[in-house]
Amino acid sequence: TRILEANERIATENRRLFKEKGLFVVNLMSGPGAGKTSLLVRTIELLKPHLRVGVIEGDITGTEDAERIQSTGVPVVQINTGGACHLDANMIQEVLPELPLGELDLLFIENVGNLVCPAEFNVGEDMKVMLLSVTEGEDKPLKYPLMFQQSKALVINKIDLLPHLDIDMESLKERARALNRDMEIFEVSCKTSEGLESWTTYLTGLINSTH
Amino acid sequence: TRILEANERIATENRRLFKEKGLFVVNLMSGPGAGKTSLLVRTIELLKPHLRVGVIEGDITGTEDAERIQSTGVPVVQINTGGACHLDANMIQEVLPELPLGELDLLFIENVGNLVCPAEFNVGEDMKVMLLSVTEGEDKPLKYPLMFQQSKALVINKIDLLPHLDIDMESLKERARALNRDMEIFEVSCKTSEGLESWTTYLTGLINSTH
Ligand SMILES: Nc1nc2c(ncn2[C@@H]2O[C@H](COP(=O)(O)OP(=O)(O)OP(=O)(O)O)[C@@H](O)[C@H]2O)c(=O)[nH]1
Ligand SMILES: Nc1nc2c(ncn2[C@@H]2O[C@H](COP(=O)(O)OP(=O)(O)OP(=O)(O)O)[C@@H](O)[C@H]2O)c(=O)[nH]1
Ligand SMILES: [Mg+2]
Ligand SMILES: [Mg+2]
Repeated sequence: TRILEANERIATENRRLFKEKGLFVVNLMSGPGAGKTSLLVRTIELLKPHLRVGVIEGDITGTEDAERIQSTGVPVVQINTGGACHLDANMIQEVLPELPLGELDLLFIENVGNLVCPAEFNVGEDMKVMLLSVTEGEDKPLKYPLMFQQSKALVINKIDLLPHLDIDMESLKERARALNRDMEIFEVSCKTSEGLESWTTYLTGLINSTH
Repeated sequence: TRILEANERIATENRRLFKEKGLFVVNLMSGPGAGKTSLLVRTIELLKPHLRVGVIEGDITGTEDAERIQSTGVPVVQINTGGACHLDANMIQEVLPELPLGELDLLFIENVGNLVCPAEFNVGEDMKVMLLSVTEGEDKPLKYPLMFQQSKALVINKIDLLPHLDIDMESLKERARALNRDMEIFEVSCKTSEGLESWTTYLTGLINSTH
């Protein structure tokens, strides 16, 4: 459609700028409350000694998430979409002047909490990463396939709750792999820190191989 | 916008038909995996002896949810939106001929799992009800206000997990009430059945008062 074509043009402009600045950009997506901000706070704690990180927060309204990121000390900008259920390349382009792009190695874009539309809009990122909470159930790849197909990595969060749930983790992972054979899958808990080490090692490896 | 105006016209047509048939219609919304289908299965078990229930299932793709409802024995129709992140009045109107509307008392419409756009589209329902899982966090009313404002009732689900979470239930409820003073709030677990009795009593009361 015309909307997606216009979006692609701006995404390409964003990408050119990111490449000029030597910046690696991750578009982080999930349904509401799966743990995107929690993962970012924990990831920043582990990466901060080695990499210069920045964040763009995307929400319908409010600054709660940006405030949580601010307390980690890294540069952060909050976008309020005013109703749109996803971020697009134009919204990202508009706030780029507010970030010290040349002084960053890694930029996270936390998308609006929605398991559907964010996967349709490129914003200029190097890769899409999605988060799924174990509390959402093993049928999500079957019912919301696009985001699983578009993501380079799937982070399964809140594994500390597994003892209290009936989820079938094997079928969740099989269904995700059926949609996207090469997807990396991490099992983590932002509460207990389990699995965060291999996630941040994966990220550092990607950044080092592109620089 | 023109889309919402066209939608309102069809919603009004749907509503006229529902009134003619003496049908009470609930539009059930939540983010993905909050427990809409689980709530419907448990609610049907409790209501089936007293009321004739039917269900319209809305999903991007797949028939998983309709199959779960089918096993309860009530009439159910599955809508696949093919990408749209919400149901609209036209999608509902198209499947109405497939349901024995004159033989039902209560029709549930399970919307697509999305905490944003479904709240913008009336489909002809008597009321919107939203579900929120305790695992999503107490900040959701601040960040996704529209659905809280539009819903007549809020069902907080998965309270069996509360002992393992750090959520502030009081501030969740205060924030929801700040957006919608008259909203009924239920705390339930579809796993342990806690709180389901008062939810189904509330529904029965509403249906009896409109007939
Ligand atoms: N038990 C448990 N809870 C978690 C974990 N990670 C996050 N949470 C909780 O999940 C809720 C939502 O976390 P957020 O980080 O705000 O989720 P989000 O995806 O950023 O949410 P939105 O931006 O509003 O869509 C909060 O109550 C967190 O405390 C985890 O690993 N284990
Ligand atoms: N612990 C616990 N798990 C629940 C409860 N209700 C539902 N679940 C689990 O939550 C997951 C999602 O439940 P569903 O009923 O499929 O949720 P849904 O909102 O219909 O999901 P979509 O239609 O895909 O958006 C499943 O793994 C359920 O077993 C509950 O009260 N407690
Ligand atoms: Mg967040
Ligand atoms: Mg469902």
